[in-house]
Amino acid sequence: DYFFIQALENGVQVIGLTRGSETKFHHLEKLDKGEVMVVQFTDHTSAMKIRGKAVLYTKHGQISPSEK
Amino acid sequence: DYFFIQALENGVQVIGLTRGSETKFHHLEKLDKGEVMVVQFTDHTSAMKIRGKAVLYTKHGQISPSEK
Amino acid sequence: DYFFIQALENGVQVIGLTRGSETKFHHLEKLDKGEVMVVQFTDHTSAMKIRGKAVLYTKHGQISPSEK
Amino acid sequence: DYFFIQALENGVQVIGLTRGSETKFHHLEKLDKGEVMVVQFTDHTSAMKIRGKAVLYTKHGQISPSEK
Amino acid sequence: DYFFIQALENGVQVIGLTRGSETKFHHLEKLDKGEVMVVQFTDHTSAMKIRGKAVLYTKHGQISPSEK
Amino acid sequence: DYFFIQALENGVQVIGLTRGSETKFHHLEKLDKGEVMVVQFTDHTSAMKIRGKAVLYTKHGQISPSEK
Amino acid sequence: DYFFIQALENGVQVIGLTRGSETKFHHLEKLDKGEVMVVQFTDHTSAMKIRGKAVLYTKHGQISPSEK
Amino acid sequence: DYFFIQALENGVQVIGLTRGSETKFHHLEKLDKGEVMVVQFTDHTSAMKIRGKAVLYTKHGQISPSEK
Amino acid sequence: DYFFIQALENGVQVIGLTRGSETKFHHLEKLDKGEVMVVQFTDHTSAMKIRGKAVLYTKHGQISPSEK
Amino acid sequence: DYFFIQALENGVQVIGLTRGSETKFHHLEKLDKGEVMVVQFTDHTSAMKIRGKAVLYTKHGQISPSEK
Amino acid sequence: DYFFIQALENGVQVIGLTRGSETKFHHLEKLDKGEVMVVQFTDHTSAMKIRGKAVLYTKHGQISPSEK
Ligand SMILES: N[C@@H](Cc1c[nH]c2ccccc12)C(=O)O
Ligand SMILES: N[C@@H](Cc1c[nH]c2ccccc12)C(=O)O
Ligand SMILES: N[C@@H](Cc1c[nH]c2ccccc12)C(=O)O
Ligand SMILES: N[C@@H](Cc1c[nH]c2ccccc12)C(=O)O
Ligand SMILES: N[C@@H](Cc1c[nH]c2ccccc12)C(=O)O
Ligand SMILES: N[C@@H](Cc1c[nH]c2ccccc12)C(=O)O
Ligand SMILES: N[C@@H](Cc1c[nH]c2ccccc12)C(=O)O
Ligand SMILES: N[C@@H](Cc1c[nH]c2ccccc12)C(=O)O
Ligand SMILES: N[C@@H](Cc1c[nH]c2ccccc12)C(=O)O
Ligand SMILES: N[C@@H](Cc1c[nH]c2ccccc12)C(=O)O
Ligand SMILES: N[C@@H](Cc1c[nH]c2ccccc12)C(=O)O
Repeated sequence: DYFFIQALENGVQVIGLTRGSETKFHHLEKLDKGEVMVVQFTDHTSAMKIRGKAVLYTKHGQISPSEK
Repeated sequence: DYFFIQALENGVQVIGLTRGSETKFHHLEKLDKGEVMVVQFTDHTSAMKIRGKAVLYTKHGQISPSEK
Repeated sequence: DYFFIQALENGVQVIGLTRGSETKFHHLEKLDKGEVMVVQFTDHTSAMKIRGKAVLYTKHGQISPSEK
Repeated sequence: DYFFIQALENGVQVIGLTRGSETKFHHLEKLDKGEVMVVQFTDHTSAMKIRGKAVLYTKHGQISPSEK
Repeated sequence: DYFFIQALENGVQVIGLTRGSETKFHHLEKLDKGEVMVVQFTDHTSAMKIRGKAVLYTKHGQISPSEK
Repeated sequence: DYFFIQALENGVQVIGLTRGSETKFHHLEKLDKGEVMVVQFTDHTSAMKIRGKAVLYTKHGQISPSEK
Repeated sequence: DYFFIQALENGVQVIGLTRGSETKFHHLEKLDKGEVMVVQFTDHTSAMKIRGKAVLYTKHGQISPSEK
Repeated sequence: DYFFIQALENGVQVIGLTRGSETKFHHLEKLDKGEVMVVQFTDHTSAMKIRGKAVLYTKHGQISPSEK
Repeated sequence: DYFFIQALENGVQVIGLTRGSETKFHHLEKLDKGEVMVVQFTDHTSAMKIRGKAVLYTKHGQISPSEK
Repeated sequence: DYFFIQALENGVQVIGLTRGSETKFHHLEKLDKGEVMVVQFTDHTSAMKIRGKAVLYTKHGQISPSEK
Repeated sequence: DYFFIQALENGVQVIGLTRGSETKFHHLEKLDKGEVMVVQFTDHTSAMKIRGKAVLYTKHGQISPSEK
């Protein structure tokens, strides 16, 4: 399974957190406005964080990070 | 499977509890307002706790921790 | 699979009972008002008990322990 | 899979019957009014009995033991 | 999978028939009025018989043995 | 998977036919009026016959043997 | 999976055809009026023929052989 | 999975084509009017042809070969 | 899984393309008007082409090759 | 799983891209107007491109390449 | 599983990011206006980025990168 992240501004951050006994950032991807990233969970990624103004298209519906 | 946690205030806590014969905190992730965390259950995490004002997007619908 | 427990008062108890030939308490987690716990069944936990005023979000709908 | 038992009175009994060539009680859990128990079938439990006034939340709908 | 038997009178009988080349009764469980039994098919049980006034909650709907 | 047979008269017959290169009767179960039998297909049973006035509760709906 | 054949007249024939490089009849079951047969596909049966006036209850709906 | 072929005239042909690097006829079954054949795909059959006036009951709905 | 091809004219072509590093025609089946062919994907066939006036009955709905 | 490509003009191109560490064209199939191609993903094909005026019948609905 | 990318302008970029402990670009595919690309996740690709004006046809609905 996977979901979609569409950046609504420049500099949106998609961060992968490590699977395993440790939980650290292993990757930070920057998205510019209008770009779409599609991501899976993997052997290396079991949690993620998204910072910045974006829309997430997921099986639980649409989610808008940074909506104040 | 996974679900989404959106922080509605600064300092929301997402805690991972250990899988196995022991049940202890193995990780505490802090979320600031507007950030979204996406989490799975794993070989290391079989229970979680969320503290603070947030919205959870899950297969059982939306849940609002800290709603008084 | 997993389900969600939201505490509606302080001191809600989520108890894990052992899988196997014996059935004993192996863990007791205390939840304060507003906190949400997310739990799976595991190699160690094949039954649970919830005490106190709470809402359970489950695939069979919402359940309210301690509703008198 | 699992289902939920909510006790509507004190002293509700949830009994586990043994899986295998023998069918005997291996455990009896007492529930007080308002408590919720969540149970799975396991390597040790292939049948159960519930005695007392309770509500069962199951995939076949709600069932009320002891409804006279 | 499993289904539920609620006894509507005393002395309802739930009988397990053996899996294998032979078909014999291996267990007879008596239910009193209001009691609920939850049963699975197992390595030992591939057929069952229910005698007496009861309601069965199943994936094919509700069934009422002994309805004259 | 399994289905339910409710006898509407005495002497309803539920017959198991052998799985394998041979097709013979290996068991004949008699049901009296009001009794319910629940049956699976197994390593030994790959076909069945039902004789007499009964109602079958199945995933394809209700079937009434012996309806003239 | 399985389906149901209800005979609407005497002498309905349910024929099993062999699985494998050869396709021959390996069994012919006669049904009398009102009888119901329940059949699976197996290691030995990968095709079947039904002759005579009957109703088939299947996942694709009801089918009536011999309807002129 | 399987589907049903009902012959609407005499001499309907159900042909099995070989699975593998070769594609040849390995069997031709003749159906007379009113007969129903039920067929699976197998280790030996990965394609089929139906000639003559018939109705096919399938998961994609009903299909009528030879409808001019 | 499989789908159905019904020829609406003589000489409809159903072509199997090879699975593997090469993509060549391995079989060409001719259908005459009214004939129905049922096909699977296999170890040998991972793509197909249909030429001529036909109706395809598929899980994505009905498709009409050669519709000008 | 598979999907369908119907060419709406001559010279529609269906291109298979290699699975693995390299991403190159391994096959280019030309379709003439009215022809239908049915394709799977395979050990050799993990991405595809379609050029030209066509209709794609897919589980996400209908898609029209080259629609200006 | 897979999804579809239709380019609405020339020079749309579909980028594959590496599966594993490293996250780098391993491939960049350029799409011209009207072209459709169909992509899977693979042993080599666990995340993707799309830049430029396009429509994505996915199981979560339609997504439009670069929509300002
Ligand atoms: N390293 C942790 C990451 C994680 C997944 N889900 C979590 C929930 C809470 C805290 C941490 C996590 C793990 O693999 O288990
Ligand atoms: N260590 C426990 C954590 C746990 C999971 N589900 C629970 C329910 C109740 C109490 C503890 C738990 C386990 O893996 O089983
Ligand atoms: N130790 C028991 C716990 C249990 C699970 N389901 C139950 C139902 C009734 C009583 C006990 C149980 C077991 O693993 O089987
Ligand atoms: N020991 C029995 C328990 C049981 C399960 N389902 C039953 C139905 C009827 C009677 C007994 C049972 C078994 O494992 O098979
Ligand atoms: N011993 C039989 C029990 C049985 C299951 N389904 C049946 C149907 C009819 C008669 C007997 C049975 C078996 O395991 O196969
Ligand atoms: N011995 C046969 C029984 C059978 C199953 N399905 C059938 C359909 C027709 C005739 C016989 C059968 C078999 O296992 O295959
Ligand atoms: N012996 C054939 C029987 C068969 C199954 N499906 C068919 C379709 C057509 C003709 C024969 C068959 C086989 O196992 O494959
Ligand atoms: N021998 C071919 C039969 C076949 C199946 N599907 C097809 C589609 C087209 C042509 C032939 C076929 C195979 O097993 O693959
Ligand atoms: N030989 C190719 C056939 C193929 C399947 N899907 C395709 C899509 C495009 C081009 C060729 C193909 C393969 O097995 O992979
Ligand atoms: N060779 C690549 C092809 C590919 C699949 N999905 C992609 C998405 C983007 C770019 C390339 C690809 C792979 O197997 O992984
Ligand atoms: N190399 C990373 C790529 C990745 C997948 N999902 C992600 C989410 C966030 C960041 C990176 C990723 C991995 O396979 O796990």
